[in-house]
Amino acid sequence: MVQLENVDKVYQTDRIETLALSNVNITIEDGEFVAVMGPSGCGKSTLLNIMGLLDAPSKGQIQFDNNEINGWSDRKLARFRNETVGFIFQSFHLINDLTVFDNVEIPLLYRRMSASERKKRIAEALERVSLISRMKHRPSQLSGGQQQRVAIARAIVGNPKLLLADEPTGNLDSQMGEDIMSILLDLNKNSGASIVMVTHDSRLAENTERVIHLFDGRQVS
Amino acid sequence: MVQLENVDKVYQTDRIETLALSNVNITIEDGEFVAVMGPSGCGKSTLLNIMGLLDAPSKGQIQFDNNEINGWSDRKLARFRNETVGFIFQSFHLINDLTVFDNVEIPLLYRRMSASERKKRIAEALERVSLISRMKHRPSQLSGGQQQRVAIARAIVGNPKLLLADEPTGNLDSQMGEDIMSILLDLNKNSGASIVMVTHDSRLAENTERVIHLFDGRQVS
Ligand SMILES: Nc1ncnc2c1ncn2[C@@H]1O[C@H](COP(=O)(O)OP(=O)(O)OP(=O)(O)O)[C@@H](O)[C@H]1O
Ligand SMILES: Nc1ncnc2c1ncn2[C@@H]1O[C@H](COP(=O)(O)OP(=O)(O)OP(=O)(O)O)[C@@H](O)[C@H]1O
Ligand SMILES: [Mg+2]
Ligand SMILES: [Mg+2]
Repeated sequence: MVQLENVDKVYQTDRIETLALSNVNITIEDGEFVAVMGPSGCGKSTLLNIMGLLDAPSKGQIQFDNNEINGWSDRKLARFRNETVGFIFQSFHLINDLTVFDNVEIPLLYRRMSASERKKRIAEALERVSLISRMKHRPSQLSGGQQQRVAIARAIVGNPKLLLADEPTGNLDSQMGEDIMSILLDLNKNSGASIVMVTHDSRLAENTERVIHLFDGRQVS
Repeated sequence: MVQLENVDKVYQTDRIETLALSNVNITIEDGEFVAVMGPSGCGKSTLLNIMGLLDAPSKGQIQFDNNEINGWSDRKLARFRNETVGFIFQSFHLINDLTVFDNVEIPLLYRRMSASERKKRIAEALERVSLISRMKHRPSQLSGGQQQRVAIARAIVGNPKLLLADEPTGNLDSQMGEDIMSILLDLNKNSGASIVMVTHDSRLAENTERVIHLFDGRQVS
């Protein structure tokens, strides 16, 4: 599904150079469910952004769904990403001027689909995260955990082949966290989605097939 | 320290009326360390916003530090709040145009304090959350957990009498979460701060003196 080869990522800020990822070699197989763990600041979100083609590595190669994607235009990357990837961001990135419904609809606008089919899919996604009653709210009118659930609904509504989940239960109580975990497991087992989930919760990580540990930008164990 | 009597909070959105808090009666004693738990959307952040004088109840009375604060002007409330309350927000609310240093400095600008004394206090606070190396970064150049730690540093730098912590470890690994818990316990035991901490983590709640459980805006058990 996704293969990272000898990947480095460097961030430059005024005078500080941060090596956020160093010599990363990771392959995510089709249909795998993998957890990523490690201390705050060790490179997990950076890894997911590179896997999701939202950011380019400073060094190294990415292969995606058997495509060598180095040298693809931004436009081609964006289209490929919209069709293939669902992303649950650590800080949600909801659009505050749009309602919950409109936020969740966004991934579907890139596809050939009738308005009524979109409406049906959005309702299903919101139903699954128990937020159908908040369809007309704006994100600023929701609790933190409700915003996180909208982000989850938006990421799954398009039935993505690759789901990247960056701490998807950080703002949720344990019951809701388990409900979200069931959704992810269902997507993986029944829809065949490949899933990479960053989490600080070792109990959630126990539900995955393997755990990638990062420390200071490097893979350990 | 803070007393809520018969407090209701209603939010109005187009046609939906949400009773976020209903008939809440809570007293936080001086020097108490209390946890607040409950499902996503049950009113925890709303409770903290009212305790921190950032929002007014729809019904009921608030007594703060033995002051009856109903009828205080916005200006008087703001000044009182700046001197007394430290707030760790669930979504951090850092200012992206300012550096980490300047973000943490904000609570101290309201006090009579030399620039060198401010600088010393800010360095201590950033040291405690292990972020001194990131002093000149902007929030958008930080990881999610690093942003959370800046929010924590800003909340503690002024040595507040009341610290309101809304899920302060949601984006942190378990080791860092324990470090933050030690900071809170130290503030409580050695500086006498009253602390109200919303958390989904029952292991953190075990370190507090009592747990307030909310469900659908009401206190339970
Ligand atoms: N500005 C607003 N307008 C309308 N409804 C709101 C607003 N802010 C909060 N609410 C609603 O009030 C209820 C309580 O929200 P609150 O943020 O206090 O929940 P919470 O317990 O902190 O949840 P979480 O654990 O998900 O952070 C939620 O159902 C939410 O949708
Ligand atoms: N735009 C940026 N400019 C400079 N440095 C950055 C930038 N984005 C991230 N970093 C740095 O790169 C490192 C890795 O960041 P990343 O967000 O991947 O960490 P993380 O493992 O997701 O942490 P957390 O668990 O706290 O979310 C951090 O030290 C961070 O400060
Ligand atoms: Mg992160
Ligand atoms: Mg909340």
